[in-house]
Amino acid sequence: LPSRDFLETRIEDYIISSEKVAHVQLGNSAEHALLVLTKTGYSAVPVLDLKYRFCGLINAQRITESILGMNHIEYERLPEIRVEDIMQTDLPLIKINDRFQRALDLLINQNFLCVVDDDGMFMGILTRRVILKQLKKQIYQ
Amino acid sequence: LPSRDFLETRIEDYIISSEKVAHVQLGNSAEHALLVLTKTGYSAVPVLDLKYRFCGLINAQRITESILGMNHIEYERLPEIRVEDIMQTDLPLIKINDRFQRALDLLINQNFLCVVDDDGMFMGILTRRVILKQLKKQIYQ
Ligand SMILES: Nc1ncnc2c1ncn2[C@@H]1O[C@@H]2COP(=O)(O)O[C@H]3[C@@H](O)[C@H](n4cnc5c(N)ncnc54)O[C@@H]3COP(=O)(O)O[C@H]2[C@H]1O
Ligand SMILES: Nc1ncnc2c1ncn2[C@@H]1O[C@@H]2COP(=O)(O)O[C@H]3[C@@H](O)[C@H](n4cnc5c(N)ncnc54)O[C@@H]3COP(=O)(O)O[C@H]2[C@H]1O
Repeated sequence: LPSRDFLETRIEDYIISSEKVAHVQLGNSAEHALLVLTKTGYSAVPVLDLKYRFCGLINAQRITESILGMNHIEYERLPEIRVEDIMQTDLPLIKINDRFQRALDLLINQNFLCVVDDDGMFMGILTRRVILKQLKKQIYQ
Repeated sequence: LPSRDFLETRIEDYIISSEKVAHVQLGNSAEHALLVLTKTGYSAVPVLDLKYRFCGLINAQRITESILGMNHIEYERLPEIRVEDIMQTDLPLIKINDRFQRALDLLINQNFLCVVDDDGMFMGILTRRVILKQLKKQIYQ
């Protein structure tokens, strides 16, 4: 049964590490980001800089919202909008040595959490799927 | 601590009822669906028929995928594509008298579950957020 000990578990073993995480880079266009989201099938992905530091999150909603003109959706502008102009940046981040307790609190309001080190380097993500699997496992033990 | 009794809880009190759920209707265009997704900010919403029966799910990925041409994204085709042509239909559904155990199992792989009655009428949704809040509450009790 998920006990409070379970909440003390380190998140480290449960993160999807950065090389497995689909992402876009600072400087990429909104059109490129839309293609990445469409081809990977993820509803949101991280935006990283050239040094692989975490910068923000991009999703299709922010892309479409940026081109909603008065009378029509201005698709022709997608190549000229950069992800840094429209990404979400006010996000809670977690560290590799954080515990499940903090992750659970934050995953109530987020689909996934980005994990960074002390220099802001992107380490990976912790998803709701992973935490739900662990919670289920705890109940059945 | 979430016990197996907790898993026997009925989902009924936890669903977001249908009148609060953003959705689109059979016959709507992909363009209309994209506007609904963009304005509500949800990454996926249900598709209902005129009798409010559940038909499928639509998201931005399926919309964009449907217009990925050889050389460019064919936005001009959006008004002529209908949601029924592109929605996801192979989905697990839950009933109003189902228990948390079933919901937890399914929410490991889905962001949310659509709740229907025996006639397929859409009753509402059960989200990962709601189940995570309940699991957290159980741990702290
Ligand atoms: N290719 C696939 N294969 C199998 N199942 C899939 C899948 N794509 C999505 N799902 C399922 O759908 C859920 C929602 O995905 P979504 O893309 O909205 O939201 C995702 C996405 O925005 C992000 N994410 C997950 N894995 C990622 C990755 N490898 N790269 C980039 N972003 C990822 O984290 C969110 C939550 O993911 P989570 O796993 O909790 O929950 C996922 C997972 O249960
Ligand atoms: N307007 C808002 N205000 C506050 N928080 C918000 C929000 N929009 C999204 N969120 C947060 O982001 C999570 C992911 O939302 P998403 O739109 O990808 O995925 C959503 C969406 O596809 C669907 N959904 C939730 N509420 C809905 C509603 N009222 N109408 C239609 N679809 C809904 O269920 C999925 C999971 O929702 P869940 O609540 O577990 O998880 C939500 C919630 O924690």
